[in-house]
Amino acid sequence: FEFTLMVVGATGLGKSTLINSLFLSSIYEDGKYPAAGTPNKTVKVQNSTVYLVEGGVSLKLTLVDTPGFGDAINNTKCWKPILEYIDSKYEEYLNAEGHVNRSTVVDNRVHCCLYFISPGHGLKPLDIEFMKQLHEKVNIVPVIGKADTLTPEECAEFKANVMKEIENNDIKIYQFPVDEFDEEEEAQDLQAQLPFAVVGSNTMLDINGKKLRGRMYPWGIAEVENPDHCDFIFLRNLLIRTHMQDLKDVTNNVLYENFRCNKLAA
Amino acid sequence: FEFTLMVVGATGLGKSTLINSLFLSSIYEDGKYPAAGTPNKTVKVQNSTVYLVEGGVSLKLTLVDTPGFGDAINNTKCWKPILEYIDSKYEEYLNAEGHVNRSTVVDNRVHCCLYFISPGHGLKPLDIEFMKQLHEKVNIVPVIGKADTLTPEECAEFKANVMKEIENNDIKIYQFPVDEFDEEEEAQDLQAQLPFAVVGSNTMLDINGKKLRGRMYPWGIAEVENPDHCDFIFLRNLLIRTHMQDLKDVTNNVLYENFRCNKLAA
Ligand SMILES: Nc1nc2c(ncn2[C@@H]2O[C@H](COP(=O)(O)OP(=O)(O)O)[C@@H](O)[C@H]2O)c(=O)[nH]1
Ligand SMILES: Nc1nc2c(ncn2[C@@H]2O[C@H](COP(=O)(O)OP(=O)(O)O)[C@@H](O)[C@H]2O)c(=O)[nH]1
Repeated sequence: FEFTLMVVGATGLGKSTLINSLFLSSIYEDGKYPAAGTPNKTVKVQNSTVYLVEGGVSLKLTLVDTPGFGDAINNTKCWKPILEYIDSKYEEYLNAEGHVNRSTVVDNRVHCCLYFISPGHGLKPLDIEFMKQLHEKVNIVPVIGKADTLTPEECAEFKANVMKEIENNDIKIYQFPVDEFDEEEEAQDLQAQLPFAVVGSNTMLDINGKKLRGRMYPWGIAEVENPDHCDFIFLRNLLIRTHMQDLKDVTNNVLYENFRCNKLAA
Repeated sequence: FEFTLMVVGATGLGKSTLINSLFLSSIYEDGKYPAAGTPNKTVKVQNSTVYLVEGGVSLKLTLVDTPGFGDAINNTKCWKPILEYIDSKYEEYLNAEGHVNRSTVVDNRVHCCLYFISPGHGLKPLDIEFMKQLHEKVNIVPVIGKADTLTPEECAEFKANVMKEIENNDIKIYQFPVDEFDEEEEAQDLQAQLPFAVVGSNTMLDINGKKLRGRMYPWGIAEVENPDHCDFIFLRNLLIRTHMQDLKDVTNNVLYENFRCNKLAA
């Protein structure tokens, strides 16, 4: 099984920690993460491939990083290298489709883009601009990074603000399809949780003999896998267990199709 | 007693909440804060004056806000309106000194600039640029906002990174004078605490009959006035009790003096 996941957001939002937490392995080791500590002047797009076993299934996961995004003093068009990368993968696929036996075409298209939002008042101008530029190119799944910065009340209010701003700006983020759920209300619960507020941690803590992933503060432990603390488990299940195929289908049947039509029409 | 405090930092870093906490009153009411929710396209510099009683002394506090700083996609020279404001106050003072009885000159010069840093890996390019542009114009006191985002280990590491980058860039932040301390080691402790990591809260919580200012998370309460949780008390004492006069003296004897000399030499 193959999947390409892109991760976008300013430095320090907890992206590499979250990726390590999601895939339960130190894909990014401390300090080895490309952007650690030194924001780049320009945006680089780089990828790395990992072979994992998830739920008994072997997964070839390609992670696409975008260090430098949003980090400069002037971030005008800093999404451009990202847009070009996505288009280049569509281009590669289009050419491959035309030449080789379809069943052997390697699919390097970006199936999902996790866009990290910093907790604050609402979306920043760059967040809105990025999503407007890319929502018709790739499945955007916005996540609130470092969600242990928010109290439950602030989190609910922030999520509502973000979704309202997404709607006001006609941004089409990835829609988790509702027919996959057994219950109507389960699907509605999901909609109410967007965007997912996540906490990540590279640290396994030993609490009363129980091992858990979390962040140890003097006032308590924020647990990554506790649904009362954040939406990590929610996101993990949707991304890896239930919706990975749908993300690939939408990429192929809708987003790539748009690219192909525009290309052939031009 | 008069004092002018400027507050600078990107939207959502907890600035207005910290100011309310520092002066124990809702100077900025929820939603009335100039920049709430809507990052400005350009940087505005605006001030408001409050009359407070601190430790039995009546204080005329002028707060200078800089909504819009660092919020745009392109933040090139976004510090310029701030620099111009500070210079204009030096200009006003210079003219007033020349015309009226010195003892009746109103001192509207900025005595201290609290610069908010977002917890992450280290300083961002804009942080470094701002401090380089303004460290010879105003007393810069860097603070780490929303410090409850950091575990104690991360906080110590982040502070060390920030101080190293400040040193590497020859940035001269305000030096808390050591002779004001009874003990040599008290002064050293202070140096080790820089920059101050602060948590603010508009909420008074009632915990077991005890009223305290804090942030209530599902995993515990981050207490603003608990020195094991953050440096709020440290900053508050230095700013309001012990070093307010020194901040004014340095502004008058060093920073304003530089302005005056450059002006007369030109
Ligand atoms: N408060 C909080 N801090 C986090 C979280 N995840 C990571 N961090 C910390 O934030 C800093 C930056 O994390 P990192 O994953 O390297 O961010 P990246 O630059 O976006 O990849 C590190 O000190 C992490 O320990 C989180 O969920 N909450
Ligand atoms: N985690 C955390 N959040 C805070 C803190 N202070 C304020 N906030 C929250 O951050 C958001 C923005 O705060 P605000 O003071 O308006 O930020 P400003 O835009 O910099 O003035 C609000 O939801 C606050 O409740 C803090 O110390 N820690």
